[in-house]
Amino acid sequence: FVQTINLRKTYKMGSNEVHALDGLDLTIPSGSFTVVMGPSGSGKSTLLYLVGGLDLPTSGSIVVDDDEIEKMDENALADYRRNKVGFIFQSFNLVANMTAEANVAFPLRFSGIKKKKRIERAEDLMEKVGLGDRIGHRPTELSGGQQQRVAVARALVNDPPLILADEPTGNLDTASGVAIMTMLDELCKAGKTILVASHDPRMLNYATHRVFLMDGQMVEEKQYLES
Amino acid sequence: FVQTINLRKTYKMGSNEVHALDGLDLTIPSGSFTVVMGPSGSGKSTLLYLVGGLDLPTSGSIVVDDDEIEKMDENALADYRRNKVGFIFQSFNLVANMTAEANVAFPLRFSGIKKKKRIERAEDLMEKVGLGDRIGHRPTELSGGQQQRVAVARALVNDPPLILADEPTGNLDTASGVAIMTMLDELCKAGKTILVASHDPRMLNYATHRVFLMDGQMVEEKQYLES
Ligand SMILES: Nc1ncnc2c1ncn2[C@@H]1O[C@H](COP(=O)(O)OP(=O)(O)OP(=O)(O)O)[C@@H](O)[C@H]1O
Ligand SMILES: Nc1ncnc2c1ncn2[C@@H]1O[C@H](COP(=O)(O)OP(=O)(O)OP(=O)(O)O)[C@@H](O)[C@H]1O
Ligand SMILES: [Mg+2]
Ligand SMILES: [Mg+2]
Repeated sequence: FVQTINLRKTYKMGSNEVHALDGLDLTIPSGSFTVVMGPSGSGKSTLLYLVGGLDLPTSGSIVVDDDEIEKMDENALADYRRNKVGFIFQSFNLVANMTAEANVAFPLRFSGIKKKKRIERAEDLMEKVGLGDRIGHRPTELSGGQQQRVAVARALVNDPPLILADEPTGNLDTASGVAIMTMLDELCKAGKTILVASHDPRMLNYATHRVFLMDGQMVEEKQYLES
Repeated sequence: FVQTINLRKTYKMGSNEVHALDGLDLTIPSGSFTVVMGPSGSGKSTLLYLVGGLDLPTSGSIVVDDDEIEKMDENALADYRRNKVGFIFQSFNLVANMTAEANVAFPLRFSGIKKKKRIERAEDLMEKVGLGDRIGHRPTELSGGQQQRVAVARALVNDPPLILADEPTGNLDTASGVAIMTMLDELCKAGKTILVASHDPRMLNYATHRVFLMDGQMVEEKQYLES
């Protein structure tokens, strides 16, 4: 389903270069629950941004089904992001002046679904993440973990085949975290492909595949555990 | 050091009322490492905002040393926030158009310390949180966990007697998380009072006191564990 070939992302800082991804060859099988772990700054979010079509690599390719993402034009990329991917951001990226419900319904606006149905679907997902009683709250009127759960619901509303989750449980207590992991697990069993970047070791309980990153490169689990 | 007396914070949402804090009687001893745990939405951040003088209660009092925070005028409150408290925000709240180093040095601007010394102190703290090589990066040029560590460094630069940490390890891998907890522990042993809101059970290893919140009220550990 997803394959990266010698994937590189380099940032220039004055005369310095930061190799956020440093030649990554990675295969994420269709229908897998792939967990990416690694130290803070090792390149997890960068990998997810590239796979999600939110940024372009410095070099190398990203193949999703039969499409080479890095070769797409802006329209094809926007289409890919909108229809193929559900992205849960590490810092949520909710729209401040819309209610939680409107935030969740937002990705459906080009779907052709009638407004009444869009609201129903959004409310349904908010219920599933335990926020049925917070529908009318704006992001600043929600706790950190509640904002995180709104971000999760929003990523799922379009029923995308590929879900990219960047630290989806970082602000959640044990019970709320397990609820989210269970949700992702059920989506995987229903045929979706899940790629999660996480520091939460409990996420490995649901993983069908594991990837370990250090300094923008893939390493063996042994190497990662010894670090 | 810190005591709350029948502390309440209520938000009005149309005809609804959200009781974020619902009558809290809490004592945080001077020099303690107090950890506040509880489900997402239980009131942890709200408690920290009130103790940190970032918001006023609906009713009840907050006594810090001999001052009743809720009775202070704007100037006294600003003074309290600037000199008495180091706050690590759950969503970091870094200034986007300043470098990491400038963000860390910012609380020192009214301290009377010369610029060269302010920069030295900021660089020193960035080193301590493992970001010596990220000094010139702006927040958007940092990973989520790196931003979190900048927020930690900034809260400590003024050497405040009371440190309020809201989920300080939520975006960190095991090693980085332990480094932060160890730092807070050393500050506690040096005489500071630490109040941490955290979902990370490892934080309890450092706690001298534990507080469990559910629905804005204090509960017994047993009640919290059964939830
Ligand atoms: N401005 C606001 N208006 C209305 N409700 C609010 C507002 N701010 C917070 N709340 C509500 O108050 C409750 C407590 O929020 P708080 O941020 O203190 O929770 P928390 O324990 O820090 O949660 P988390 O673990 O998710 O960070 C939540 O249920 C939240 O929805
Ligand atoms: N715009 C940028 N300019 C320069 N360097 C950047 C930029 N964005 C990210 N970096 C650097 O690239 C590296 C990888 O960042 P990334 O966000 O992918 O890490 P991460 O594994 O997600 O970390 P975390 O666990 O802390 O979220 C980091 O060292 C970071 O400082
Ligand atoms: Mg990240
Ligand atoms: Mg909170």
